[in-house]
Amino acid sequence: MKMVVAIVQDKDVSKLLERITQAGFGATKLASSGGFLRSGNTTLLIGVEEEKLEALLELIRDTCKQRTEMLTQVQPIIGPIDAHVPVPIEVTVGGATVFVLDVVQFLKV
Amino acid sequence: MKMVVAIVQDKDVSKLLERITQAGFGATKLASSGGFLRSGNTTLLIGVEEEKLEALLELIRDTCKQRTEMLTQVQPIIGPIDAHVPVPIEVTVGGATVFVLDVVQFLKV
Amino acid sequence: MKMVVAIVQDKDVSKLLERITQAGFGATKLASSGGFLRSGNTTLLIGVEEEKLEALLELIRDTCKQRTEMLTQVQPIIGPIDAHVPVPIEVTVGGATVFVLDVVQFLKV
Ligand SMILES: Nc1ncnc2c1ncn2[C@@H]1O[C@@H]2COP(=O)(O)O[C@H]3[C@@H](O)[C@H](n4cnc5c(N)ncnc54)O[C@@H]3COP(=O)(O)O[C@H]2[C@H]1O
Ligand SMILES: Nc1ncnc2c1ncn2[C@@H]1O[C@@H]2COP(=O)(O)O[C@H]3[C@@H](O)[C@H](n4cnc5c(N)ncnc54)O[C@@H]3COP(=O)(O)O[C@H]2[C@H]1O
Ligand SMILES: Nc1ncnc2c1ncn2[C@@H]1O[C@@H]2COP(=O)(O)O[C@H]3[C@@H](O)[C@H](n4cnc5c(N)ncnc54)O[C@@H]3COP(=O)(O)O[C@H]2[C@H]1O
Repeated sequence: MKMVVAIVQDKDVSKLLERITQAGFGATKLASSGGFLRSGNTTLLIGVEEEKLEALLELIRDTCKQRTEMLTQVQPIIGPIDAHVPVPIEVTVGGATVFVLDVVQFLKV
Repeated sequence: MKMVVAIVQDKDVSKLLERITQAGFGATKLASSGGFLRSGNTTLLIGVEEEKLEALLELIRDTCKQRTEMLTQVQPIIGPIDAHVPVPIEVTVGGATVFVLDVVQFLKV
Repeated sequence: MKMVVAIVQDKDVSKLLERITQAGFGATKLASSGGFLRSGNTTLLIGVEEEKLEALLELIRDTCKQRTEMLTQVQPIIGPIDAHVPVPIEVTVGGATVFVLDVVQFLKV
């Protein structure tokens, strides 16, 4: 058995947990925060049979991969009147940091 | 040394920590939640000497084992007057999911 | 790669994270509490390349080592009037409990 420790963005957690449990995996969620940006993120602990590890990592890759999203930001227009206009900007979101550890013994009591 | 990662029900934590510390074990508690039911539970990290691992697992088995408890639920009686009666129902509680990991180095600073 | 699990006092976390990120290490912070005293502390997860492990452990030793600090406690003076006087007392603070685990696979998605 392996223990997967996956640090993911809060934005991706709900979709990821839905897909993980639909695929029959067990998971435990811990609230966490980044050491550098100090903003909130989520740490998942997932115990998985060795032969299903690759399928789980594929699922995490699919759901959490870094991507660019278009957000609209309202910006002021320079001019005589006080007007604003929505401007599309590109932001990078997602990404996951994943560590796989060895489990020497597993029990359910 | 081994690191025991035990996911237990909130209901069993206080008794378990009391017994763990009375037996001289060290432990750290992390608030967590289940990936499937999304309800709160507790994750304990317990660093333990190899020769005491079995005693610790026995203690967790003893304190957290799944059991049925009788709860009384108040149910309405069908009839002319608005009456209720306490009815005994059986519920399963407890249980623990336990992973044992290898510790390659341990230090106290 | 190794996963360092460091349980440190809340008082030392901010300084430790500053030094860890300045040195280029990645880290994730989890709120936790002690099994014995039940008071709050912090658990850090730090994934680190094998050849940098010693430098990281040295940094944790330096920042979190147990030390005595002088606090002043206000104590009542026995006598006719209701007077208090600040008295210096020595308290032990700091300290860290550190576990190093093996990482069999690491990925960033
Ligand atoms: N080796 C490791 N061990 C344990 N946890 C790890 C880790 N590497 C990453 N993480 C976790 O994953 C989050 C996202 O990391 P990512 O590398 O995508 O994105 C990182 C990275 O691009 C950058 N960064 C992190 N540490 C840095 C440092 N020391 N110097 C420069 N940039 C850093 O800032 C982003 C946010 O970092 P933040 O710490 O807030 O949040 C991190 C942290 O919670
Ligand atoms: N392989 C694993 N890796 C990491 N953490 C694990 C794990 N297996 C169990 N856990 C943790 O232990 C809690 C209790 O699991 P248990 O198997 O007794 O009881 C479970 C199980 O009977 C059922 N269940 C869990 N995942 C399922 C799934 N994908 N499909 C169907 N039933 C599931 O729902 C109960 C509550 O699950 P929940 O996720 O809320 O809460 C789980 C989760 O926090
Ligand atoms: N083997 C282990 N596995 C997992 N986590 C561990 C651990 N050893 C220590 N820790 C974590 O580190 C904190 C500080 O431990 P320390 O040994 O410096 O300082 C400890 C120790 O001097 C003492 N202590 C802990 N457990 C004891 C026990 N069963 N009997 C007597 N004294 C205990 O009380 C202080 C505070 O303990 P507390 O539990 O509140 O908080 C602990 C706990 O969160």
